[in-house]
This record gives sequence, structure tokens and C-alpha cells, in this order.
Amino acid sequence: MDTVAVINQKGGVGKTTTTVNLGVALAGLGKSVLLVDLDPQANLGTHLGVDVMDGKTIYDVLVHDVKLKDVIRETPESGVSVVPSNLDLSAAEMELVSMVGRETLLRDALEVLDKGSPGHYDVVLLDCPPSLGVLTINALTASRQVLVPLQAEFFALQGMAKLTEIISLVQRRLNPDVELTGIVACKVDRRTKLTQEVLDEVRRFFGDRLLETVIRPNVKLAEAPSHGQSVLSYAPDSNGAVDYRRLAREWAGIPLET
Amino acid sequence: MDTVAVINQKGGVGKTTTTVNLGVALAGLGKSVLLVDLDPQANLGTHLGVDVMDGKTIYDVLVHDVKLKDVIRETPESGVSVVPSNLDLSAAEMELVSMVGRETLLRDALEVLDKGSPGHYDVVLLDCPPSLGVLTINALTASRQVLVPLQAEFFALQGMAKLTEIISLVQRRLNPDVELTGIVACKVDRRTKLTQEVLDEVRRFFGDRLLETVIRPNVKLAEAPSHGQSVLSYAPDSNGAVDYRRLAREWAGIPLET
Ligand SMILES: Nc1ncnc2c1ncn2[C@@H]1O[C@H](COP(=O)(O)OP(=O)(O)OP(=O)(O)O)[C@@H](O)[C@H]1O
Ligand SMILES: Nc1ncnc2c1ncn2[C@@H]1O[C@H](COP(=O)(O)OP(=O)(O)OP(=O)(O)O)[C@@H](O)[C@H]1O
Ligand SMILES: [Mg+2]
Ligand SMILES: [Mg+2]
Repeated sequence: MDTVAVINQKGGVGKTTTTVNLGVALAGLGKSVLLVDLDPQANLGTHLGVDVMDGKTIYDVLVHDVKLKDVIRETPESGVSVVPSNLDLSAAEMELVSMVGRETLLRDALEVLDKGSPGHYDVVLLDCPPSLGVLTINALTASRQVLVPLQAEFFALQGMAKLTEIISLVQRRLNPDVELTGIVACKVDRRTKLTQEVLDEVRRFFGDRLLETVIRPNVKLAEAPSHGQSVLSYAPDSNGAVDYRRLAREWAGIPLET
Repeated sequence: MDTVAVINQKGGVGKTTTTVNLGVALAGLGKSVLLVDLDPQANLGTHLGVDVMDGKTIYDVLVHDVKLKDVIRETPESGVSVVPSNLDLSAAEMELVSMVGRETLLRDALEVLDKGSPGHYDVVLLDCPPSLGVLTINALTASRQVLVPLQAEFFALQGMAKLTEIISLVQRRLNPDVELTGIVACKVDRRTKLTQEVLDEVRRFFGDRLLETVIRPNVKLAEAPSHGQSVLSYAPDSNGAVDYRRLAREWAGIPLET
């Protein structure tokens, strides 16, 4: 079971959009995929039409010791299941802070899931909130890989410096296996000067961890959530669908088509 | 001293961009303006060329009882001063949680500032992080007005429901004077269907609290931070500058030009 944390404390860069569409595209390559929403905004569940107001969620797993297998929901996308969050999760940040072992709650819950049904899920993607608090630390402690969606904006570089600092802190103290595996540039409009400048800087610092695939701006990506679908189902021939299928191949190590 | 919290837990919608450019535009109308950064990302200070790695910040005010007047920095924009944050502020969320009176620290610090130099600042804008944690609660407790930058996206409406819930919670328990005064639509591209649908919904729920002025997408707004300036200084004739000057007039109750 490969667990990947999708993280960037900068808001609105495409974390949820990437978690949903990369997840569905990986399922399209035959992988069995679990998506976990760690963001109190609960956008991931809503994006796939899951009712986040009803039933148990990740909140119950972290705070009330409910098992992950009892909160997993099916989605309209075949091969993709979801653990929704709900708005109570923002209270969880405060509740978790004083709990012993607060940083390893998610890791332990995923271990129980994997032991209970070994090999059931090939890939687990963790959608993180736009912060570096205890929920994001839980994701880093539970993952071996980190995927960073990045918008080519001026603030991106300042954010990356802090994020790499936090990742190495977690590596030293909680999870020696976690590492920043890839950065995917989102909403990339190659025509603007600022975009090229920022991507050149990111490539200078991170080398080939900046993935080859970029995600172009595409209104179908913004429309798909209101239909409760991934872009791959909502508009399979759109730029958004093409880009996320390509990202899935690159992430899975399959040679890219031209 | 009018204190306004600029809030939206949805990330990347234009909170920092609005705080900086509305602030500078209000100074252009003759007001003396203080901008306070409550976001650990520290984007506000960076946007105005302030060195956030050096010297004391809002972190010291909230956690070490330093006075606000000792952390205020001047900026290149006349009539605008800034209280920067720094990356340590993300640790503050955890440190503050167990402190008594943790929600009123900012209100008390602003009261001391106002008593020390009455009438020195006409307007204080508080730039909030993309979350509803203890820093945002501090902003709501310290303010009478709330300005919500909103991107016309599917997730916007779900977020507004939770935000109005939190505002009424703070009204009941901590600050009876706080209210949602205005919503400003940012990055509005009137040509897309999704945009019109979302703005129609927002107008249905919030009526004339949805401000008349909208902020159009404008690359100058994204470029200005890399020059350490507001868009009003960087590109005074751009759509971004025109829109934020108009927003300032609407916010200050000055009749709008055509
Ligand atoms: N490539 C793209 N083209 C067009 N719109 C996009 C693209 N990627 C994301 N979006 C839209 O941009 C907005 C922000 O994306 P998203 O919500 O996925 O970001 P996020 O990083 O998860 O935000 P948050 O920090 O609030 O969790 C959404 O409205 C989404 O539909
Ligand atoms: N009207 C606009 N046109 C073009 N770009 C914009 C506009 N408003 C904001 N931006 C850009 O969009 C990005 C997000 O804006 P900003 O950082 O102000 O949002 P935020 O809500 O403060 O984000 P966070 O939730 O991370 O604090 C920035 O790169 C900014 O330069
Ligand atoms: Mg998200
Ligand atoms: Mg901001």
C-alpha cells in the first residue's frame, strides 16, 4: 500500500483537484485507490458527490478511535473509495493537540486497515488542508511519498522553503521514510513571464522532482465538482483529463506518450 | 479605529491581495492604515517588501506579550504600516490553544495600541490564514467588520455556510459587535457560466452584502508582490488598480464613479 500525502500550505493551488483526478486516473490504470480527506473544508467528498453531513468521517477515526474500514464510502468512480472529512475536523486540531501520540493516529489507523485487508488498496492519497498543523503532520507521518501541487506564483517559493523544513523535521522525529517525491505545477499558463520565472526557480532547487507533466488551466476542472465527478468522467477529452491521465502515467512510472 | 477581519478559510481566494491593495487604496483616500498579518505563511509582509525573517512579529505579541507598537514596520506605501508575521506563527496555534483567554489576545493588544496613541490609525485590516483556528478566532474577536474575499467556485458556497456559523458563534460567546459586512468577488471572469451561477447564489443568500465592486483577473495583481509593492504603485492604470480603488470608495461609503 503506497501512501502519498498531497500537501501545500499555500491555499487554492489545486490539492483537492489533484487528489481526486490523479486518484481516478490511477484507478484507470488498474490500481485500487483510497482517497482520504484531512481538510475540515470537506471539499474532497463533495467533489465526488459524497454526503459529508451524514455518517462517520475521518474525525471519528482520529478522535473517537473508530476504524477506517467503517468510514470508507464508495464513489461513482470505479476503483476509487473515499474517507470523507467533515466540518467538525477543525475542532479536531484543538482536541488532538493535547493527546499523547497525536501525530501517529493516522499512521496507526492505516496500518490496521492494511493488516485487516492486505493489498486491498494499491494507493492511498491524503488530501491535506492549507496549513502545517497537526492534521498535515499526521499525513507526513503516515506517508512515504509527498506530492506537492504548486501554482507558479510569487508566494510559491517562500512556501516551499518552509514545507521542506517541516518535511525534514518529520523525517528526523517521526518518519524516516517520508520524502518529497514530486512537485506538479498546476494552472500553468506558459505564456506569462511570472510563470516561467517561478518554474525555473523551482527546477533550480528541486531538479527532476519537478514533474514533467504540467496541469493547464481548464474550466472543466472547475466545473467537474458541481457534477460530483472527476474531470475524467465529466469531460474525458478536455485538457484537464488529458493532463491528469498523463500525470498518472508519470507517477506510476509508465513511459509517457509524446 | 475601525478593525476589519479579512477572512475566508478557502485557500487562494485573494485575502492577502485584498488586504494589501484595499489598504493602500484606503490610504490613498487619506486614511491612516495598519495591516496585520495573522497568517504563518507571512505573505503580507513579503508582498510589501518587509523582511519577515528578522525582528519581532505578531508571534511575539501573541505569545510573548510584546506590545504591538514595538513590532510595527513602515512600508514603501505612504500612510500604510504593517505588523508582519513569521513562520513560527504556525507553532503559535498549538501554543495558544492551552493559554487562558487565548481568543482575546489580539483584541487586548489592539486596545493597548489605540489607548496609547488614540486616533493614530483610522483602519486596521487583519489578513487571516486559510483556516478557522485560533488565529482567525482572534481576528473575529478583535473586529466589528468582516470582509470576505470570495472566488466564484463551486466550493465557495459550502465554505460560506461554515464561515457564517463560526461568525455567529463568536458573536454569541466573544464579541457581540462582529458582523459579516461585505463579500468581495475576486478573480471574477464574468464570461464563465460557473461564475454567474455562484454569484447569483451568493446574492440570493447575502443580498447587498455582496459588494457591487468585483475584482477582475489581472496579471499585474500577481506580479506586484515580486516587486514589493501594491498594484496601485506597481501598475496604477491596470484593471487591478482601478478595481481596488473602486472597492476602497465603496467600502468607505463614497459614491462610486460610473
Ligand atoms: N488546472 C485548473 N484549471 C482551472 N481551475 C482549476 C485547476 N485546478 C484547480 N482549479 C480550481 O481552482 C480552485 C482551487 O483548487 P483546489 O480547491 O483543488 O485547491 P486546494 O489547494 O485544494 O485549495 P485549499 O487550499 O482551499 O484546500 C478550485 O475552484 C478548482 O476547481
Ligand atoms: N484578481 C486577481 N487576478 C490575478 N491574480 C490574482 C488576483 N487576486 C489574487 N491573485 C493571485 O492569486 C494568488 C492567490 O491570492 P492570495 O495569495 O491573495 O490569496 P489568499 O486567499 O491570501 O491565499 P491563502 O489562502 O494561501 O492565504 C496569488 O498568487 C495572487 O497574486
Ligand atoms: Mg483542498
Ligand atoms: Mg493569504
